[in-house]
Amino acid sequence: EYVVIKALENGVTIIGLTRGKDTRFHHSEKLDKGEIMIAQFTEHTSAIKIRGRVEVLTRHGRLRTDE
Amino acid sequence: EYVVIKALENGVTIIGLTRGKDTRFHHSEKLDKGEIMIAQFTEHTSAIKIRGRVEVLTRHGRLRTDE
Amino acid sequence: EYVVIKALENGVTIIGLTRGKDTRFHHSEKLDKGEIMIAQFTEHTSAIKIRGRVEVLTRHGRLRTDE
Amino acid sequence: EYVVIKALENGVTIIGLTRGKDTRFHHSEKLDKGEIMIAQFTEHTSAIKIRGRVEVLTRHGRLRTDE
Amino acid sequence: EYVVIKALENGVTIIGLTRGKDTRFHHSEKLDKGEIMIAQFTEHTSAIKIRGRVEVLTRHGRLRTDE
Amino acid sequence: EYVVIKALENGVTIIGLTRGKDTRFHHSEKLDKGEIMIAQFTEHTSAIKIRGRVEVLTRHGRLRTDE
Amino acid sequence: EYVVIKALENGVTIIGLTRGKDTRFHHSEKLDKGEIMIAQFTEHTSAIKIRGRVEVLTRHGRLRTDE
Amino acid sequence: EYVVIKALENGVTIIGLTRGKDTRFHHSEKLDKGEIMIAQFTEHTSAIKIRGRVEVLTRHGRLRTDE
Amino acid sequence: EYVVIKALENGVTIIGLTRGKDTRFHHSEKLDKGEIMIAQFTEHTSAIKIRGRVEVLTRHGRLRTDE
Amino acid sequence: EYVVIKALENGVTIIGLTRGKDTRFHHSEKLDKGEIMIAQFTEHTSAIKIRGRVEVLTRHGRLRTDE
Amino acid sequence: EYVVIKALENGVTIIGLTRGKDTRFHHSEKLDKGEIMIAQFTEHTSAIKIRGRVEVLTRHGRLRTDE
Ligand SMILES: N[C@@H](Cc1c[nH]c2ccccc12)C(=O)O
Ligand SMILES: N[C@@H](Cc1c[nH]c2ccccc12)C(=O)O
Ligand SMILES: N[C@@H](Cc1c[nH]c2ccccc12)C(=O)O
Ligand SMILES: N[C@@H](Cc1c[nH]c2ccccc12)C(=O)O
Ligand SMILES: N[C@@H](Cc1c[nH]c2ccccc12)C(=O)O
Ligand SMILES: N[C@@H](Cc1c[nH]c2ccccc12)C(=O)O
Ligand SMILES: N[C@@H](Cc1c[nH]c2ccccc12)C(=O)O
Ligand SMILES: N[C@@H](Cc1c[nH]c2ccccc12)C(=O)O
Ligand SMILES: N[C@@H](Cc1c[nH]c2ccccc12)C(=O)O
Ligand SMILES: N[C@@H](Cc1c[nH]c2ccccc12)C(=O)O
Ligand SMILES: N[C@@H](Cc1c[nH]c2ccccc12)C(=O)O
Repeated sequence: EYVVIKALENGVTIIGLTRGKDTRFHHSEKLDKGEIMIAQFTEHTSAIKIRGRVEVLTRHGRLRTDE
Repeated sequence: EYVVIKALENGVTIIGLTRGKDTRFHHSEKLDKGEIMIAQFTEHTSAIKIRGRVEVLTRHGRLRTDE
Repeated sequence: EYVVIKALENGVTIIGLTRGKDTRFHHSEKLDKGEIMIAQFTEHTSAIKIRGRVEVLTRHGRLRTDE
Repeated sequence: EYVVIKALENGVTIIGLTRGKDTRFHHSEKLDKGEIMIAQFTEHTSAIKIRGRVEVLTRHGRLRTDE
Repeated sequence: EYVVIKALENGVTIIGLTRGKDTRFHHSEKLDKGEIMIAQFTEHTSAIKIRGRVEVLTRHGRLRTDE
Repeated sequence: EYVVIKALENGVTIIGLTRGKDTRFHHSEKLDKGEIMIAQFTEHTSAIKIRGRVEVLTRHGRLRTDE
Repeated sequence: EYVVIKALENGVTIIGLTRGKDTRFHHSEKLDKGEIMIAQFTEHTSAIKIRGRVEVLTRHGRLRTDE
Repeated sequence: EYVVIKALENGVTIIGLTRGKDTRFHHSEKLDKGEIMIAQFTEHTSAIKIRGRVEVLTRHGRLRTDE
Repeated sequence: EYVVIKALENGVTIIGLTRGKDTRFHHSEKLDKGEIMIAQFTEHTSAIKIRGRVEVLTRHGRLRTDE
Repeated sequence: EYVVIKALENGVTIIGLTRGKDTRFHHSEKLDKGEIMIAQFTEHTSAIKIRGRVEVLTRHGRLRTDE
Repeated sequence: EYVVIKALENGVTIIGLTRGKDTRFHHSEKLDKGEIMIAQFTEHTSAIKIRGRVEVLTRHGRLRTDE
């Protein structure tokens, strides 16, 4: 299971939250405008948080965050 | 299985409720306007509660909470 | 397997009924207007009862209870 | 596998029938108008009987019992 | 796997036929007009016979028996 | 896996053929007009033969035998 | 996995071919006009041959043999 | 997994090719016009070759060979 | 998983490439115009190469090579 | 899981990249115009690189590289 | 599970990020204009980052990065 994230501006952050009892940030990936990240849910990542303007493709549809 | 939550205002709260006999809050994640959280159901999370104005994408469709 | 419940008024109650020979209430979650609960069926929850005005998204379609 | 039942009047009854060689009623849940029950088939419930006016959502479609 | 049966008249009968080498009736459930039965195929039920006027919802479509 | 058979006349016969090296009739169920039989394929039934005027619902579509 | 065969004339033959290294006829079922056979692929049947005018419903669509 | 082959002329040949390191013909079935063969892929058959004018129904669509 | 290949000219070649570390031709099947080959991917075949004018039906759509 | 590649010019190259910690080329297949390669992902191939003008059919849609 | 990436300019980079507690770049593949890479998620790759102008086909839809 993965999601597709396209950065619409510089400085977009894709944050992986830990799986398990505890919920904290285990990785943060910076994207510049036009860069794409395709990220799975994994043994270590059970939630993903996104900061900045993006277009996201998921199993349940597309979403844009336009400011 | 995951849901996609886009905050439509500052101070949105995504709350994870524990799986098992007991139902309590194990984590609460704050989102500011435009931030996105993509959260799975997991070994520890069998229900999710959302406070604040959001757009939610789920397997069963989209939902917005507009005040 | 989960359902999505959006409260259309204050004081909505989402009740989890126990799985097994015996059927009783094991948890009741209060929602205020605009709050959303996304709840799975689990090892402990095999039926969900909802009181109050809601919009519900399920695998079999949407339902609203408007008074 | 679950079904969604919305009561269209007071005094609706949702009855669980036992799984196994023997078929009898193991639980009966009363719903008032506007209340919703989302009930799974389980280890103990292999048939569900509904009395009263309802709207039902199932995998095979919607059904209303209007008198 | 289940089917949904809505009685269109009083005295409708839903009959469960036994699974296995032998085929006989193991249970017969009476429905009055407007009552609904949602019945699974099970370890003990591999065929269902219906007498009386009904509307049936199945995976393969709807059927009515109108006299 | 099941099929849905609605009798369009009296004296319809639903025949179960045995699974295995040998193919013979193990059960024959009589249906009168308006009666419905919903029959699975099982450990003992790998083919079903139908005599008389019926409407049949299967995974691959509907069929009527009108004389 | 099954196919649905409706005889459009008398004397239609449904032939089961053996599964395994060897391919031979293990059973032949005669159908008269209007009769229906619903036959699975099984441990003993890996091919089915049909002689005579029929309408066939399969997972990949319908077919008629009209002379 | 099966395919449906309808002969559009006499003398159509359905050939089963062996599964494994070696690829050779293990069976050839003759069809006359209007006859239908429904053949699975099996432990012994991993390819099927067809000679003569046919209509074929497969998971990926229909095909006719008209000369 | 299989593909359907219809030869649009004489001398079409269907080549099976070996599964494993090494990739070489293990079988080549000649098709004349109008002949059809339906070939699976197998323990020994993880790629298929086609030379000559064909129509191919696959899970992802149809393709023709017209010169 | 496979993809379908049709060469639109001579000298097209289909390259298999190794599965595992290390990513290198393990096989390169040359296609001439009109030739088709249908290639699976396998124990040894977890990425495929294509050079030259092609039409590609994949589970997620078609793609052409026209220069 | 794979994604399809078509380079729309020279110097496109497809980066594989490691699966596991640690997230770092394990491989970077250069694509020139018109080249296509079809890459799976694997035991070693749980996220893919793309730099440069591309068209991407995924299970959740297409995306282009046009600058
Ligand atoms: N090492 C991480 C890589 C990763 C996958 N999805 C992510 C989402 C966000 C951040 C990192 C990731 C993991 O396997 O889980
Ligand atoms: N550590 C949490 C992370 C999480 C997943 N989904 C959530 C929803 C709400 C809050 C936290 C979460 C877990 O694995 O369950
Ligand atoms: N602890 C509960 C949480 C829960 C899930 N779904 C629910 C529905 C209603 C009330 C509580 C719940 C459980 O795992 O079952
Ligand atoms: N304890 C019951 C709860 C239940 C599920 N579905 C039902 C339908 C009707 C009545 C009760 C139920 C069970 O697990 O089976
Ligand atoms: N005890 C029965 C209940 C039942 C399920 N489906 C039915 C259909 C008809 C009659 C009874 C039933 C069983 O588990 O099989
Ligand atoms: N005892 C039979 C009941 C049955 C199921 N499907 C049928 C079709 C025809 C006749 C009988 C049946 C069995 O389990 O197989
Ligand atoms: N005894 C046969 C019955 C059968 C199933 N499908 C068939 C098709 C043709 C002829 C016979 C059959 C078997 O189990 O295989
Ligand atoms: N005995 C053969 C029967 C068969 C199935 N599919 C076929 C296709 C062609 C020829 C024969 C067959 C087998 O089990 O494989
Ligand atoms: N013996 C081969 C037959 C085969 C299947 N698919 C093919 C494609 C091309 C050539 C041969 C084949 C095998 O089992 O793999
Ligand atoms: N021997 C290779 C054959 C192959 C399959 N898919 C490919 C794609 C490109 C190159 C070679 C291949 C393997 O099994 O993996
Ligand atoms: N050796 C790598 C090949 C690979 C697959 N997908 C990728 C995506 C990006 C970079 C490399 C790859 C692996 O098996 O994981």
